[in-house]
Amino acid sequence: KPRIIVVANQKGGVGKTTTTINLATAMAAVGKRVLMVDLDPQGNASTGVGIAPAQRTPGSYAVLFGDVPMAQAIRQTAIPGLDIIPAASDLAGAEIELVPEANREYFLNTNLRARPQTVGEGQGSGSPVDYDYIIIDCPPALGLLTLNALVAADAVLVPLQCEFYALEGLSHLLRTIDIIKRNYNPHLELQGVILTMYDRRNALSRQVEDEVRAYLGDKVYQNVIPRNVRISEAPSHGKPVLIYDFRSTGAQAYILLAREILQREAAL
Amino acid sequence: KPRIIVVANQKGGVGKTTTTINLATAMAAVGKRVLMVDLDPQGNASTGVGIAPAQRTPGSYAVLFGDVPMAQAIRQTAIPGLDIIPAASDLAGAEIELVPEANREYFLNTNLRARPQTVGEGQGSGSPVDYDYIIIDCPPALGLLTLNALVAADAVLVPLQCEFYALEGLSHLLRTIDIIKRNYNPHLELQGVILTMYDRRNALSRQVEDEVRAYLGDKVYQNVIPRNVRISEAPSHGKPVLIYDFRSTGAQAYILLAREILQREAAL
Ligand SMILES: Nc1ncnc2c1ncn2[C@@H]1O[C@H](COP(=O)(O)OP(=O)(O)OP(=O)(O)O)[C@@H](O)[C@H]1O
Ligand SMILES: Nc1ncnc2c1ncn2[C@@H]1O[C@H](COP(=O)(O)OP(=O)(O)OP(=O)(O)O)[C@@H](O)[C@H]1O
Ligand SMILES: [Mg+2]
Ligand SMILES: [Mg+2]
Repeated sequence: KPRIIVVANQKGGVGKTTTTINLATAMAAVGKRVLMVDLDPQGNASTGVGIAPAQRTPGSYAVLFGDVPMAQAIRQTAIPGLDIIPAASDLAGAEIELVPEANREYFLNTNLRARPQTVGEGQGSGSPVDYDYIIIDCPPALGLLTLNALVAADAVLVPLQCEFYALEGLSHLLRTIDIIKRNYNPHLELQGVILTMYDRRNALSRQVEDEVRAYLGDKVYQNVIPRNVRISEAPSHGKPVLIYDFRSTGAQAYILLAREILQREAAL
Repeated sequence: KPRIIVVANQKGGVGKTTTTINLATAMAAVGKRVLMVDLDPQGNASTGVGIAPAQRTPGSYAVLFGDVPMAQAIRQTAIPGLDIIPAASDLAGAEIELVPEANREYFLNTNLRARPQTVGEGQGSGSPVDYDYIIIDCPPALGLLTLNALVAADAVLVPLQCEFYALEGLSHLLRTIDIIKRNYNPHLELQGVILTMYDRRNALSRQVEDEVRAYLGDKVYQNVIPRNVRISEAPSHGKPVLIYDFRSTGAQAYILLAREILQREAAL
């Protein structure tokens, strides 16, 4: 306990944040105790669950460098069972600060694995929390923040936009995961690839799907996430699409995906 | 000579590479001598103009560190008047390598401003080239690669996807441009904001447009780029959409945008 799942892809705009938020929400909805970690200086995951910018420090930067007990960086969200360690603008300087440090790849692993004694006074319930899952949202790069997440991870989820540039970057990402597994974190496993922004009417989407399933087989989830405008509307309301519009095709797709992921988790 | 335009936005997947390639192509089509620089380790701009992965070194990494005369890193593309300095996987290590260097923000400025004596033997024409424009594609981050580009730049173009997260990141980007202008590069100007992946049927697109025009006025170009599937098909053919499907709404939008940008350039 807890199991750490990292959502990563160096290609930008492929649905990392959207997948992190909606997967975490769906898992919380079925009774799992979930902690999200926003490791992207953009802070989109923090915005997507309604954390006001002024409420974001201490956050993931402080946890990464062990500045505060983890519990002080945890915020409750409006979603029952889902907490978050938010990202603030201090995180933008983290990569440069990590470069000269010894064991710079292990900072997050060391601090995230330390049991959060209590959820901070002002933040939450005040009693020790045993999370079932920690889900980490990464920035669009393979820099020291994403490397720290991969070193701390049990499993990696890769959202893959059904576009050519995204497909091209996939083999580079899989090689990087391999390198981390061999040199830093032998437990690291590719949990699966999620096809996102899928458009059935568009030949490119089908081509990318065919190619990825041929290349990776059942590492690619059966459930794909369609392009759905309700998904892109939800962040401006500070809510996951699962809450913003439960009946939308986007929300329903994330529910089916979460069920498939939890079935695979149960089989481990 | 030459004028250096940087295409930047830390938000991922907003159309930086697509804008760089199609703007550069449109400018070359009206007779400007253009050099693209791919400063993203993903190498999408290099792919988008058909540079094979094996043909990418020496590339932008070598130019950044002054390892080779710039001319040796320049490749001709299939588009008349358009050359590129491609990105290879060596660029992925550049940011970490720059951190301990003095004047780390000025590496690109120093090497890019040195006149390329000749386009390398094996690469191109062999005679000195006076480029009118150098257009730099940046990675989705505000790290040392993007900072090097902004320090070297005369002007910055900001592609803005018509989505909430992209809008949220805009003020942070504009603040960063201001900081670079004040501390490193007094010539730096925001050339303009380009609305990308615009969908007229979608209220979110119109809301983002209204908000950005209210906030930035005529810094936002009149011509917006619609979401158009032909744009996302072009990269798999190694061609800009202007060449892949000249009559498409995407290609026509980039032609109108290029005309608007060149009109503003002429007025400077
Ligand atoms: N299935 C979908 N349908 C429609 N829009 C989507 C979908 N998934 C994500 N989006 C929208 O597309 C944009 C990119 O998604 P998101 O921000 O989650 O990607 P990301 O990989 O986290 O981006 P970054 O690389 O910047 O971190 C967002 O504006 C989001 O609201
Ligand atoms: N107007 C458009 N209509 C449809 N698809 C588009 C449009 N512009 C870009 N795309 C596609 O959307 C994806 C993202 O665009 P692009 O790669 O140019 O963005 P980027 O900002 O360079 O991404 P990154 O942050 O990863 O560098 C690409 O697959 C591209 O082909
Ligand atoms: Mg994100
Ligand atoms: Mg790009």
